[in-house]
Amino acid sequence: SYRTVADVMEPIPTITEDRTVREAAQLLVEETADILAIVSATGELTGIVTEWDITRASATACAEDMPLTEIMTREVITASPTDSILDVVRKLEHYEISAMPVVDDEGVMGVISSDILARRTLYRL
Amino acid sequence: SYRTVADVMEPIPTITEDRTVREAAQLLVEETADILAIVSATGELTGIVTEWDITRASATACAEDMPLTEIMTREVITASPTDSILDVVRKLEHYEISAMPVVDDEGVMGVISSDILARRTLYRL
Ligand SMILES: C[S@@+](CC[C@H](N)C(=O)[O-])C[C@H]1O[C@@H](n2cnc3c(N)ncnc32)[C@H](O)[C@@H]1O
Ligand SMILES: C[S@@+](CC[C@H](N)C(=O)[O-])C[C@H]1O[C@@H](n2cnc3c(N)ncnc32)[C@H](O)[C@@H]1O
Repeated sequence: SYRTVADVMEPIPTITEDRTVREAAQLLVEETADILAIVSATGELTGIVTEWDITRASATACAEDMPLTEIMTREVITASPTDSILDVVRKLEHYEISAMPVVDDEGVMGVISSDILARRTLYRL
Repeated sequence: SYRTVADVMEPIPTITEDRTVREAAQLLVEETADILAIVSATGELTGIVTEWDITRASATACAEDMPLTEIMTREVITASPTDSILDVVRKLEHYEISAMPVVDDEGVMGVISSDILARRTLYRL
């Protein structure tokens, strides 16, 4: 049975912050992902970007060549591999988000999201 | 306890297909929604558009003034208010989607999504 994030997390695509909004959009589509981890040259998490951020950029301007730094979120809400499923549900609801990068001392380990939880834990109902 | 879609579904924002990608993006942001129901003048469901579709448009072109008809999905996977939570989970997983409009004889009743399910059914764990 699934009890911690480590049991159900999935890979997360990464990108560096010197890329453009268009490149982030391309990666999200190619990887069928809802969130990207933005990482430094040493692989450290520096932010995230989601389809929401790209949608918001599209609502105001032609955002293709805009630097990713203009839409990324730097204050990232993350999960630990040892967090329980219930911890995750509470955190997602509290911050009104759908996904979180999973991080530990070694860096970015993956992603946990409401999609993953619905697919991998609701079968118990 | 929650057993059917009717117990947990939430309102879904609607838009007509004569609008632009930018207007759809604005509505998604204003309503903090992940999906819009596209409806005819008589309120009948004619399609959907999600942040995914807007992201994909941004990956290739400046999509602001593009008509919504160019990115909308017409073959909509829907849920019924009487569907069980398990039916919904299976359908979302099978089609690899995150949300579905809820429809019955009267038309579009709301939305059900993995976010809603995580928030409203996983507390039982
Ligand atoms: C408030 S949420 C609206 C709900 C939407 N389904 C989502 O999670 O993207 C949208 C904003 O939250 C941010 N966001 C999403 N996941 C995040 C996370 N794990 N940490 C920090 N911000 C996050 C996004 O960058 C976006 O600007
Ligand atoms: C295959 S999904 C990728 C996963 C993504 N999280 C999502 O559901 O949007 C993306 C595509 O599925 C479509 N889609 C999403 N929900 C749908 C639904 N209820 N019925 C039909 N197509 C849907 C979107 O329009 C988009 O083109």
